[in-house]
Amino acid sequence: SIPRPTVRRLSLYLREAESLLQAGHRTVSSSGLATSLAVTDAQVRRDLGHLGQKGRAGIGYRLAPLITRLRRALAVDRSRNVLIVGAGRIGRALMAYPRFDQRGFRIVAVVDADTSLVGRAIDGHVVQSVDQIETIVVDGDIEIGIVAVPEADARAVAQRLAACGISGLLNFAPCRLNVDVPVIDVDLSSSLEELAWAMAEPG
Amino acid sequence: SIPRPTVRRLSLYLREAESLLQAGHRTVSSSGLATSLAVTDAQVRRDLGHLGQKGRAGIGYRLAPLITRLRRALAVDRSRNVLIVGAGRIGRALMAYPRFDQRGFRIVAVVDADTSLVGRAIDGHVVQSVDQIETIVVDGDIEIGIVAVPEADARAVAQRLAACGISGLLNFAPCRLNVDVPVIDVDLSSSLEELAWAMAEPG
Ligand SMILES: NC(=O)c1ccc[n+]([C@@H]2O[C@H](COP(=O)([O-])OP(=O)(O)OC[C@H]3O[C@@H](n4cnc5c(N)ncnc54)[C@H](O)[C@@H]3O)[C@@H](O)[C@H]2O)c1
Ligand SMILES: NC(=O)c1ccc[n+]([C@@H]2O[C@H](COP(=O)([O-])OP(=O)(O)OC[C@H]3O[C@@H](n4cnc5c(N)ncnc54)[C@H](O)[C@@H]3O)[C@@H](O)[C@H]2O)c1
Repeated sequence: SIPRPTVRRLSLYLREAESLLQAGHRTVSSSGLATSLAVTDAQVRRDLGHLGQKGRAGIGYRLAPLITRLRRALAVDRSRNVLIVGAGRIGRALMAYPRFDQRGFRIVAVVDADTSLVGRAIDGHVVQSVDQIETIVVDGDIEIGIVAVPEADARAVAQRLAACGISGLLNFAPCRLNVDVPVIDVDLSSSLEELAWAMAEPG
Repeated sequence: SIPRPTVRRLSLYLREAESLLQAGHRTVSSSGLATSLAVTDAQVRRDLGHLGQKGRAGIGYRLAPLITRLRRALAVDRSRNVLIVGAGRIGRALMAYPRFDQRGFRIVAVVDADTSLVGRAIDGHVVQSVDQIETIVVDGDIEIGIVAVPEADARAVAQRLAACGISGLLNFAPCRLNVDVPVIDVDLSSSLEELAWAMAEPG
């Protein structure tokens, strides 16, 4: 099993490899990956070595097979259906972002408890009622739920999603969801803290 | 200098310690911190040992001094002024979030290039013109800029912010900003990738 910090690096290598391929490159060196991602050359070689990828001297790694291998390691080599719960500010910022689809996370439904939002089309998605969660998750073959509701409602929403068989949750609410499925908490103030620390670092 | 994965853990310990203190606790054990954050007990003791914090057998760590020490290590022991560039979907989700202020990141100004937004009050912030960036950063003693504009505009915005002395950038646009100040890139699709990997893990 891959440790979490390694997963973060693999995700960065994948993004970089995909943008190089899109720009017309066919290979990349470990030092090329290292400099653009602020990791050491040796770290890149160790991470990719674990995946059975060996760079060839003078040529580096061929991008197309590297991308395929990274997508498999990160378990994103197939698309997954996603439901957003909460069509508020965060929900709308996510609904409008085309890159999720490109990376294999297809937003297929959006629900809200506010009846005045239900039935409205926002950025190409028609908001449905939160009462339909069970039917939507099962009929829509939805694997991931995004919790974008106020803190007071988040646990109840999460428990409902877990109860109808969702496989994982991305949580924006600033509280722990206490459910049996994997949860990734998004906390943008941690990103600001990481920035404050980077600003305080010498050099 | 603290390695970046350690910074992420320290930020989690700080959040946990603060919510325990708010709930009326006065101490926490290393295993208490470890279980709620999915790290090992030994990792907690090593991390906090680096900061000179020693838990006392049977009692653990006293929360108040632990919080003070963590805030100092993360360089968040004082408040910083923040400017949001882009009052669109992402910008509005950030403007409305009260926790940034609680964690020492005060959103003091919001600017946009869209003249129909300039002068409008949104969630307690009056949107100003992007033409005023230089004056706002200098007069407002702003240290951090949040880049919440479309990808095509992001680099120019970042260069302008760096040129007028901003100390760090939080970037939402899906591109590298290439500026001389520290940048943290927020990429929510990486969080989804981390979730997909956690869903694929056994156990
Ligand atoms: N982690 C971060 O850095 C960060 C940043 C901003 C906001 N947030 C959090 O994200 C969450 C969403 O924030 P927002 O600004 O989008 O809030 P918002 O108020 O703009 O939107 C919330 C939406 O959820 C809907 N809702 C409420 N209860 C519901 C329920 N039981 N089922 C379905 N829908 C329900 C509301 O009708 C509303 O449309 C909040 O918990 C907020 O604290 C986190
Ligand atoms: N990283 C992620 O996971 C993620 C998720 C969603 C969106 N995004 C990105 O975040 C950014 C913002 O997205 P959004 O949905 O809020 O976009 P949006 O279109 O809703 O808002 C963008 C705002 O920026 C303003 N703007 C444009 N050029 C400007 C300039 N030069 N100076 C000042 N303001 C300017 C626009 O007038 C608009 O109000 C985009 O780059 C988007 O790709 C990232």
